[in-house]
Amino acid sequence: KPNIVAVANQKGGVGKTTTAINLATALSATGEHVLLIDLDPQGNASTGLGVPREDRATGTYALLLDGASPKDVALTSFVPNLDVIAAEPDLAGAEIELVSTERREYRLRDALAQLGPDHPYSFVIIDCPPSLGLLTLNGLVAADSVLVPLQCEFFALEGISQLMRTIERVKRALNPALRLQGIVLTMFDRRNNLSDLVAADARGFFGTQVYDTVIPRNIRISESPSHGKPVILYDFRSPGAQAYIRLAQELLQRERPQ
Amino acid sequence: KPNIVAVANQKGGVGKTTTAINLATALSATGEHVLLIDLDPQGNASTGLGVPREDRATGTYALLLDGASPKDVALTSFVPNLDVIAAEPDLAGAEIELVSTERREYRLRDALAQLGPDHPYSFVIIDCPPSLGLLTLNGLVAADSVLVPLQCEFFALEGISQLMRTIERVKRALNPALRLQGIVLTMFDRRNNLSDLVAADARGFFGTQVYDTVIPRNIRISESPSHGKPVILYDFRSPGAQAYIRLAQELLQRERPQ
Ligand SMILES: Nc1ncnc2c1ncn2[C@@H]1O[C@H](COP(=O)(O)OP(=O)(O)OP(=O)(O)O)[C@@H](O)[C@H]1O
Ligand SMILES: Nc1ncnc2c1ncn2[C@@H]1O[C@H](COP(=O)(O)OP(=O)(O)OP(=O)(O)O)[C@@H](O)[C@H]1O
Ligand SMILES: [Mg+2]
Ligand SMILES: [Mg+2]
Repeated sequence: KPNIVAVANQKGGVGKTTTAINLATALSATGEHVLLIDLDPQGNASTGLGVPREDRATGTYALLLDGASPKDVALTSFVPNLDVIAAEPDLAGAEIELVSTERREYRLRDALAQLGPDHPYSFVIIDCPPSLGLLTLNGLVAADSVLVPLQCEFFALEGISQLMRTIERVKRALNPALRLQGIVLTMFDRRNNLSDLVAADARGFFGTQVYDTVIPRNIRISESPSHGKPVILYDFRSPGAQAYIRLAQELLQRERPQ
Repeated sequence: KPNIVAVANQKGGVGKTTTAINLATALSATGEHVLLIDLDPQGNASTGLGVPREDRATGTYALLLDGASPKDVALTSFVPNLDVIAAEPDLAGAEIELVSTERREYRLRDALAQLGPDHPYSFVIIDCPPSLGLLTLNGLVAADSVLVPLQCEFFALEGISQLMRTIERVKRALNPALRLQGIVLTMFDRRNNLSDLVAADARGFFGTQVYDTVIPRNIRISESPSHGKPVILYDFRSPGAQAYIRLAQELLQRERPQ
C-alpha cells in the first residue's frame, strides 16, 4: 500500500504546490515511484510539472465524481518514476457538486482504493487548494498523513491552529489513522527577523514535528514554474532545489527509520 | 449609495487582505467613511485591523445566514472613519451551508441593501477568500466592481484568466453591473526579472486596467499584521505604506474623475 501524504494549509500562497511538486520529484529521484494528485482547481501542480492544457481533459474531477480509477486518468510526467493526475477545468465546480454526493468526503479515498495490488507507487502526494472545503477534506480523508507547509509570515502562523483543529476533527469523525506528518518552514528569508520569530514560535509549539530542513526564499523556485519544471530540474544546484532534496531525505528517514 | 469594491483573486497569498486593509485605511485617511467586510474564514483582515478574537462573536456569518443587518454587526476600528465586519469562527462552515440556502449568491447583496439612506459609508471594501466558491461569489454579486491584486509571480499570472471568466459569468448571470475596477501589481521585487516579466505581460494584456501604482515587496508590510495595524499606521514612511496611499489616490481619481 502506498504512503499517501496530503500537502495542506488553508492559508494561501504558503508553498503547498511548490512543496508537492518538488518533494514528489525528489522522492522519485531516489527511485521511489510517486503519484502526484492535483486537487486544486487552479491546476498549478499540473502546470509546474509541465502537463499541457490539452492533456488535462480527464483527471481529478473524473476520479471524484465519475468513478474513474487512478489507472484510467494518471499521466506519465517527463520526470522518471513520477505520474500525475491533473486538475481538469471541471474541478472548479466540484466543491458545490460534492455537497449532495453520497460519501462526499470519501470519494478520493474510495478512488485510490481501486489502485489494486499491482500498482507501482510507494508514495502518493496530494496538492490541496487553499481552503478547508470538501476538496481538501477529500485529501485529508484519503491520506495517511498531512504535510503542512508553513510560510514564515505572521498570517500563516495565525492560521495553523485552525488547520490543526480541522485535522483533529477529520481524525475523530472520518479518518482515524490520519496523523500530522510534519511541518515544513517555507520562504525563510535570512534578512527578515520575522522568519526567525515564526520559526522559533513553530518549533516552540510543535517541537520535532517541525522539519529540520528549512526551505529558503529563492528566486529560482519562483522562476521554475514558467519553464514547466520543478526547481530540482530547472536549477539543481540552487539553494531551493537542494533544500527540497534534503526534505525528501528527511521525510524518508521519518517514514522509514533505519 | 456606497461604492462597493470586492478584493478578489482565487490564487492564494497574492496580497488580497493586505490590499483590502491598507486601501481601506488610506481611503479613510482622506476623509472617506469606509466599511471593511472580512469574507474570509481565516479572519486575516480582522486580525490585521486589530479586532480581538473575543469581539468576533457576530459578523459576516450573521450577515449571510442569520439575516443580521450591517448596523447590527459592524465594529468601530481604531482607525478613524473605518468600521469592520469581522469574520467569526462559524464562517468556516458557511460555504457548505449556503449551497442549500435560498438566494445563496445574493445573501451579502441583500444584507448590504439594508444599509438604508442614513449610513455614513462612501466605500465598502470586501476581502475575499482564496477560492471561487459561494463566499467569493457573494462578494462579486454584492459589489459594483472588483479590484484584483496580482502578485508578480508566474502561478498568479496563470490564474488570472480563470478569474476573468468567473467575473464575466457573474456579470452575465447574477450581477450585470459588475465591472473590473482594476488590477494592482503586488510584491513587486526590483531585483527579480520575473516581476518585470509579469508586469509587462499584465500591462500588455490589460492595458490601463492595470494601476500605475505598483506595490513593492516590503518587509514592513509583512511585519505590520503582528502588531495588529495596517502598514500605514505601523510605518507611514515605508515604501509599502506610501504605495498604498498612492493606490487610494489613484482609485479615487478613477472612480471620481475630476
Ligand atoms: N521558497 C520559495 N522561494 C521563492 N518563491 C517561492 C518559494 N516557494 C514558493 N514560491 C513562490 O511563491 C508563490 C506561492 O507558492 P505556491 O503557489 O507553491 O503556494 P500554494 O500554497 O500552493 O498557493 P495556493 O494557496 O494558491 O495553492 C508561487 O509563485 C511560488 O512560485
Ligand atoms: N507588498 C508586500 N511585501 C511583503 N509582504 C507582503 C506584501 N503584501 C503581502 N505581504 C505578505 O504576504 C503574505 C500574503 O499576503 P496576504 O495574506 O495579504 O495575501 P492574501 O491574498 O490575502 O492571502 P489568502 O489567499 O490566504 O487570503 C502575508 O503574510 C502578507 O503579510
Ligand atoms: Mg497551490
Ligand atoms: Mg487574505
